[in-house]
Amino acid sequence: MRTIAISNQKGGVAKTTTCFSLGACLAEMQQNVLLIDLDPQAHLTISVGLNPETIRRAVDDVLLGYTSLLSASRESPVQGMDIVPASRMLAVLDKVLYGRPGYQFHLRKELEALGEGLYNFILIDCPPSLGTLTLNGLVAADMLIIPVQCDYYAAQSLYRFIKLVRQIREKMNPRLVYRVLVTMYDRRNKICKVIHEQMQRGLNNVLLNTIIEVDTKLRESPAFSQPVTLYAPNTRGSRQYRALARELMDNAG
Amino acid sequence: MRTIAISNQKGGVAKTTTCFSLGACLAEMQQNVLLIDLDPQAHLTISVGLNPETIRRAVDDVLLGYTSLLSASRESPVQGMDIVPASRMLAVLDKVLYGRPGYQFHLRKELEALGEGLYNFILIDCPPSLGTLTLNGLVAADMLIIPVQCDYYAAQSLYRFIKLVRQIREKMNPRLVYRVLVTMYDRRNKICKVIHEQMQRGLNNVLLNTIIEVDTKLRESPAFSQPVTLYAPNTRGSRQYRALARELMDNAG
Ligand SMILES: Nc1ncnc2c1ncn2[C@@H]1O[C@H](COP(=O)(O)OP(=O)(O)OP(=O)(O)O)[C@@H](O)[C@H]1O
Ligand SMILES: Nc1ncnc2c1ncn2[C@@H]1O[C@H](COP(=O)(O)OP(=O)(O)OP(=O)(O)O)[C@@H](O)[C@H]1O
Ligand SMILES: [Mg+2]
Ligand SMILES: [Mg+2]
Repeated sequence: MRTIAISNQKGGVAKTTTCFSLGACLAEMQQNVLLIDLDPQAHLTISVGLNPETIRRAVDDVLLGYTSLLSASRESPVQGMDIVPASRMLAVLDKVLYGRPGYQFHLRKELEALGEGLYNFILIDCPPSLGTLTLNGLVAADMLIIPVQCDYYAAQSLYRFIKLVRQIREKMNPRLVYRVLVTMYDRRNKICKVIHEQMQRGLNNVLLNTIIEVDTKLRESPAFSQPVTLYAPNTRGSRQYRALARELMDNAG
Repeated sequence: MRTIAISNQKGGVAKTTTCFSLGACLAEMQQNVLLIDLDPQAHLTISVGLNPETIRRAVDDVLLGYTSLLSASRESPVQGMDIVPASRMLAVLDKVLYGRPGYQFHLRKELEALGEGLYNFILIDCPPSLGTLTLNGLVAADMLIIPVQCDYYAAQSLYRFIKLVRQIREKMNPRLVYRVLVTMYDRRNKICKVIHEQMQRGLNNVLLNTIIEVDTKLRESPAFSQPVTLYAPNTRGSRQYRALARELMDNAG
């Protein structure tokens, strides 16, 4: 079983889109996938057609120790892909958990209790911050994918974020491997090319080979509670997320 | 003096871009403007060419009561626009401040101490979360601008965010007026049109008339430490942010 957290403090870089699309592609390749929504905005939960206002068993209950991951998980519209959704209470949890001894290890303990046999991949969507919820994701994962847009602000944040990740790895999760994924790449936009070349020079051994380009089908698909692979199976976005799934399967850590 | 917070829990919706561009347009109209960077990523600070790693007097010191807004403010590359920058320590402050009695009123008290005569507009850039820093911004402001992209996730978060803002207004800042600004509007993208029409029906009395469309010059300008009005004065982004500045001046609250 491989646990992959998808996190970046920078907002709007396609964390949720990557988690949803990659999960669907891995399920297409006969992998059993579990998505975990750690973002209080609950966009991953909304993507599969659930309503965070009315969810009864959610990841919040799991982090508080009231229920297990297995009993909080449920099916999604994609065959072979389950989800542990987020409810509206998750926003409160960020503050409630902070300061309790060992608060950052809650999710990891629950994943260990889940056992290895049920799922091949666990994908964790994180909020655009570095609080208790993201920390739980980074400590529970064995791999971190950092989606990043090729724009000036996102590039500035990336080096800083990687520094923080290294500190977390050193103190709390020595096995964590991180990779950077270029998303929303726009060939028409000359700043993309400049920033991408800078990243290739500065990060060449952690940059994933697959690049995800801009594709409006990716923007449309969540409105139909479908991943892009079901909404528009042959579009560029579907093909590129499938290539990402293959790249991750080939480098099975 | 008018204090405007720019905030949305959803990431990547052009909060920083709006704060920087709007500030520059107001300065062009002979207004004295102060920008305040409440985001630990410090993108507004970076936009004016400052380095958050080496900043000595920053907004963090102001929130802790070590220094005043006036002594932490400094000039920016734009005539008539000053900035109170963020340093790397701001990330820690989010946790340190939480729980101290009255922690959400720190910025408001400092703004009251600043007095009315120095600046016409104060613009506050917030991080993509609803923690202690954003709360300080919402309590200190008399107006809130909520930038939003016309996409499915951002629209879902908007109604939820407005509900939370109303609760904050009721409990802590009854004078707060909020307005929604459509950003990164892409005419080529049919989902934009659909979502925008939905917003016009659901929010018509709080939606600003000005719309900001997609313009790559807005994406390029921060790399040159210039607002779009200096980098590309006649581009669509400059014209539309000037229209926003006029709309706000006309409705001077
Ligand atoms: N490759 C792409 N092409 C076009 N649009 C995309 C692409 N990837 C993501 N998007 C769109 O960009 C917006 C931001 O993506 P998303 O919400 O997944 O980012 P995020 O990092 O999860 O944001 P947050 O920081 O708020 O959690 C969404 O509207 C999404 O549909
Ligand atoms: N109208 C526009 N046209 C094209 N690009 C834009 C526009 N507005 C903003 N951008 C770009 O979109 C990206 C996101 O904008 P920005 O960083 O200002 O959002 P934000 O809401 O401040 O993000 P965060 O949630 O991380 O604070 C940046 O690369 C910015 O240059
Ligand atoms: Mg997200
Ligand atoms: Mg920002």
